[in-house]
Amino acid sequence: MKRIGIIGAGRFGQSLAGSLAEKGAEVLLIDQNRETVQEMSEYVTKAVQGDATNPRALTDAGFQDCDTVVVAIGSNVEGSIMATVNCKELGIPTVVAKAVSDMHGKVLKRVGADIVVYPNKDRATRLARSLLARNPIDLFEIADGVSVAEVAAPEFLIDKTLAEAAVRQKYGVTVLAIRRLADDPRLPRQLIIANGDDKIQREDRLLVFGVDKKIDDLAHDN
Amino acid sequence: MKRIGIIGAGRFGQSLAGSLAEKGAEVLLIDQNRETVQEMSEYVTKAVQGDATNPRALTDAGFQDCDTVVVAIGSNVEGSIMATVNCKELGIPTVVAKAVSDMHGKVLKRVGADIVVYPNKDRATRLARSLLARNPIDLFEIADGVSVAEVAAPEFLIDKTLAEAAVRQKYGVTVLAIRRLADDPRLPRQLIIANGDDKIQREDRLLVFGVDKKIDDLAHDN
Ligand SMILES: Nc1ncnc2c1ncn2[C@@H]1O[C@H](COP(=O)(O)OP(=O)(O)OP(=O)(O)O)[C@@H](O)[C@H]1O
Ligand SMILES: Nc1ncnc2c1ncn2[C@@H]1O[C@H](COP(=O)(O)OP(=O)(O)OP(=O)(O)O)[C@@H](O)[C@H]1O
Repeated sequence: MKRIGIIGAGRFGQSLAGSLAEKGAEVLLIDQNRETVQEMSEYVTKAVQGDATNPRALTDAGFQDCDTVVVAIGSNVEGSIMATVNCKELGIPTVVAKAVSDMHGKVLKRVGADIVVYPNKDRATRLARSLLARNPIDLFEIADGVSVAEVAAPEFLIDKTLAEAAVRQKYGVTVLAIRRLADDPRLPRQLIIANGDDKIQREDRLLVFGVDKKIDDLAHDN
Repeated sequence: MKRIGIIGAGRFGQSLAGSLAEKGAEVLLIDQNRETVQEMSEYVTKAVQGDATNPRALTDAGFQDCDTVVVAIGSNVEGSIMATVNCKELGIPTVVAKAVSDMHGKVLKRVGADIVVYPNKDRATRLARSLLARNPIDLFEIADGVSVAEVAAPEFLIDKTLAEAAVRQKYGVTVLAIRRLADDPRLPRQLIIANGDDKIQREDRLLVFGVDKKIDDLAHDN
């Protein structure tokens, strides 16, 4: 059972604590704000009030026993950097830190953060791509110019099986799954992992993987 | 050429404006803060100071001519809701709004936001999953229990071609690409879109798609 430490319970820290706790992890949380700590104490294993820039506050709370610590302090950039240094000095194997700007991220890396995450920038970049794409409904960039995208099933594929459609040969993208409307319109779409003999239906959306230009061509050939 | 309107240039709005402008879109920006507007004016097509809760400020700035508007106001929840209403009343076809909590998101949907994004929560949920996964280095959840993940190439696959390895038949996951170390260690890994005759090397990381349990099994069989 993994023990994850979280420093800072702002929106990011709270969502993270909640997700981890829901999945059964042991979560240790520290925050300067008493009310936040009280609110969070019913969701996590242990919530403690304290200042993470003080190494003693971290050891009193037991952070040295965590496998991973996430420094989820945002606008208090100095605090985020000092908390990261404290965690590495405590010998914590993996320290993840949230950054609110590229500069902040560079500094965190230099002081020892193993992983830096940029929640606002990541979501904004992904949104920019899906707003500009001609048809894809949503786009996850996997690496430069390569994505997983959800596109409306093109006209010429309707009633063909995936094998007959030969999407990969013709378009150079791999169909991963089909998102099909549920019989009950109040339910979300069902996800059907792609199989050669799945037949594509009108209104289906296809989850595809490939180079962006090829995804665009497929979406465009409607 | 798409014209995208952005309301609010906090971290999310600024990253979004930058990404869109970089990709050649026409970006119109409004923010209450004069300095922010001045800073952003060199990155976007037009940056205007104004209060988005006042419909007149939006029409003076030309927002009614946007295909899509993104309401990127966060902690000023009331402002975010009012700006969203104003956009829908201006007849803007697609309004995307950022939410800072589930409650905020529900209200935005009710007042007409076509798409609601949760930058902190999305990134936190994704991080929670990758922190708890046994081996995957990173995990993108595509839908409930189905993901794209990056895993270390298991021992038994080394020196086999992808076709010989028959990963899909044996493990039920699809290999999408190989991330291979670059010759120059200062460069990031190269991304090789998967092909039957690619031979897997030691230190390769595989980008795979499938049901979480099957991804875990593959990562575990090391
Ligand atoms: N030195 C510190 N020690 C402990 N907790 C801290 C410290 N500095 C800030 N915090 C806490 O971290 C939390 C998040 O910090 P802050 O609000 O500065 O970041 P944010 O980026 O605005 O947060 P978010 O966007 O995740 O809501 C707050 O609850 C705050 O009390
Ligand atoms: N009514 C309004 N009209 C125009 N701009 C506004 C209005 N209300 C807030 N803003 C601007 O929106 C921007 C972002 O808002 P705010 O700081 O409240 O959200 P945030 O979630 O903390 O931002 P982020 O996390 O994206 O940095 C600020 O630059 C602010 O000046």
